[in-house]
Amino acid sequence: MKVWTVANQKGGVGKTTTVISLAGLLAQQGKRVLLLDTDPHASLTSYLGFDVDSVQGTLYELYQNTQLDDAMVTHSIQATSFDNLDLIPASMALATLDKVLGQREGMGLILKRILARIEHQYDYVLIDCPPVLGVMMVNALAASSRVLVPVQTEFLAIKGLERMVKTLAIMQRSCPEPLRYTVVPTMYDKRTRASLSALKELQETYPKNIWNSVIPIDTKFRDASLRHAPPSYHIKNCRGVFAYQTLLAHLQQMTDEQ
Amino acid sequence: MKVWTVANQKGGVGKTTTVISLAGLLAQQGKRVLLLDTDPHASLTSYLGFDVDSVQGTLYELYQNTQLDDAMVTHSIQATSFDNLDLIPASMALATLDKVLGQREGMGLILKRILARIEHQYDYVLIDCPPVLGVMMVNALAASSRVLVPVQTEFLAIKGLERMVKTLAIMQRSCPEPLRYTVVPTMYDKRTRASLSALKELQETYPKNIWNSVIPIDTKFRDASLRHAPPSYHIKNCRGVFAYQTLLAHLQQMTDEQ
Ligand SMILES: Nc1ncnc2c1ncn2[C@@H]1O[C@H](COP(=O)(O)OP(=O)(O)OP(=O)(O)O)[C@@H](O)[C@H]1O
Ligand SMILES: Nc1ncnc2c1ncn2[C@@H]1O[C@H](COP(=O)(O)OP(=O)(O)OP(=O)(O)O)[C@@H](O)[C@H]1O
Ligand SMILES: [Mg+2]
Ligand SMILES: [Mg+2]
Repeated sequence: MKVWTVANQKGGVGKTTTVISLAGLLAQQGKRVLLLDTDPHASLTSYLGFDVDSVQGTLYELYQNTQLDDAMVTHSIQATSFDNLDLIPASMALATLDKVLGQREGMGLILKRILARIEHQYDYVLIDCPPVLGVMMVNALAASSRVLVPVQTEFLAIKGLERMVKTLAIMQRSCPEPLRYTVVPTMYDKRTRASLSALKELQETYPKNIWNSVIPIDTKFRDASLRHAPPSYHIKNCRGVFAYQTLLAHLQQMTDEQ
Repeated sequence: MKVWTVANQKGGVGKTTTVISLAGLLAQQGKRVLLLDTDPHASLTSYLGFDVDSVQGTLYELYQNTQLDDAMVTHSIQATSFDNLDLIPASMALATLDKVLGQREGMGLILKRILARIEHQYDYVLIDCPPVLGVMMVNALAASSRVLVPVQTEFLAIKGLERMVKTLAIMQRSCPEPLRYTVVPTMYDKRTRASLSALKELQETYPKNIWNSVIPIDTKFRDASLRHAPPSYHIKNCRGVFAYQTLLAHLQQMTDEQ
């Protein structure tokens, strides 16, 4: 089972869009995919059509139980209207975990322990993160085999990436396995100079960790969230979806190498 | 002196772009404008060409002094390369204020007290906020005469606005004057159905507090941050700048009425 976390401390860079796009493509390949929404804003949960205020069996409830068992974890997994695609939903209550759990011993490994119980039920787990460094992001990073960092190709976003890479280096110190990360340039607009020069700077600064292509700006992604379906399920000839297919091929080829 | 705060707990919605666009237009009208960057990510500070790691006299330093005097406040005000436009810069250290100040009595009014000292030196103060509800946002809201809330015209952003409006209602309870807010629809894309239906929903939900027009999607805003100048200073015939001019006229006409 591969666990991919999509994270960046900067908001609005395309984290949720990256998770739902890759998950849809993996499910269409026949892979069994579990989505995890760790963002109290619950964008992924509402994107998939769940009512955030009334959804049962959320990730928050799993964190309340000190004694985990298989039945509890299975209870939190909700089926979506798409084959091969399940979700453990988020709720607003997740925002309180930082205060409650922050100092407790071993709180960084709860998610890793949850996922170990379903190791054989899924091929991929994709985790969507909130745009802040807190308990949920730490849990997600500790549980993942690879971190995808979407970065807008613009000048202001590059400073934010420095912060995220520093966070990964700090996490690395307390994780036994290597924490591999891939920078994914998003919202690339070939018409503006800003996109081009930002991309060049990213490629020069992170030569070994950046994907060799880009996700272009594509307004069809907006419509996708209204239809409550992954973009590849209903948008034909969409350059954004083609780009995510290329990204997925790159990641699957990389991961199989190891 | 009018104090306008631009805030939304959702990231990447155009807060910094709104601050710099309106500030540029006001300075070109000959108004004396002070910008305040309260975001530890310091986007506004780096947008204006300051080096975030070495800038002197930041807002953080002002918060360190329990005894404020006029000299200290003036020392923190930096001139920019544009007439009528000054800045009190941000730094990463602002992120530590939540832990340090969080529980202290009266910590919500520090910014209001700072601004009272420069009441006669500026016509407008524009405050850029980080995308989180913390000490800095509370300070900014308590010090402002009007709050501008940029909201992307898309489905996922509407839930985020509900949260922001609830925050304003809570703040209202501890502020003597009325806290007026204006919802500003941004990144409107007339080609996608998602933008249209989101805008309709916003207009139905916030009829008395929404601006009657939109800021369109305009990729020239990306280039503007590379030139380290407000968009209206160098971009000709830009529909984004025209839209901010219309917004400014709407706000100035409103504010004068009161
Ligand atoms: N390649 C793209 N081109 C155009 N729009 C995009 C693209 N990717 C994402 N978007 C749009 O940008 C907005 C933000 O995307 P998204 O919600 O995925 O970001 P996020 O990083 O998850 O945000 P948050 O930090 O709030 O969780 C959405 O309206 C989405 O439709
Ligand atoms: N109307 C618009 N059309 C197209 N792009 C825009 C528009 N407004 C802002 N942008 C771009 O969107 C990105 C995010 O904008 P901005 O930094 O102003 O948002 P923010 O809300 O301040 O983000 P943060 O929450 O990280 O502080 C920037 O690349 C900016 O250039
Ligand atoms: Mg998201
Ligand atoms: Mg900003």
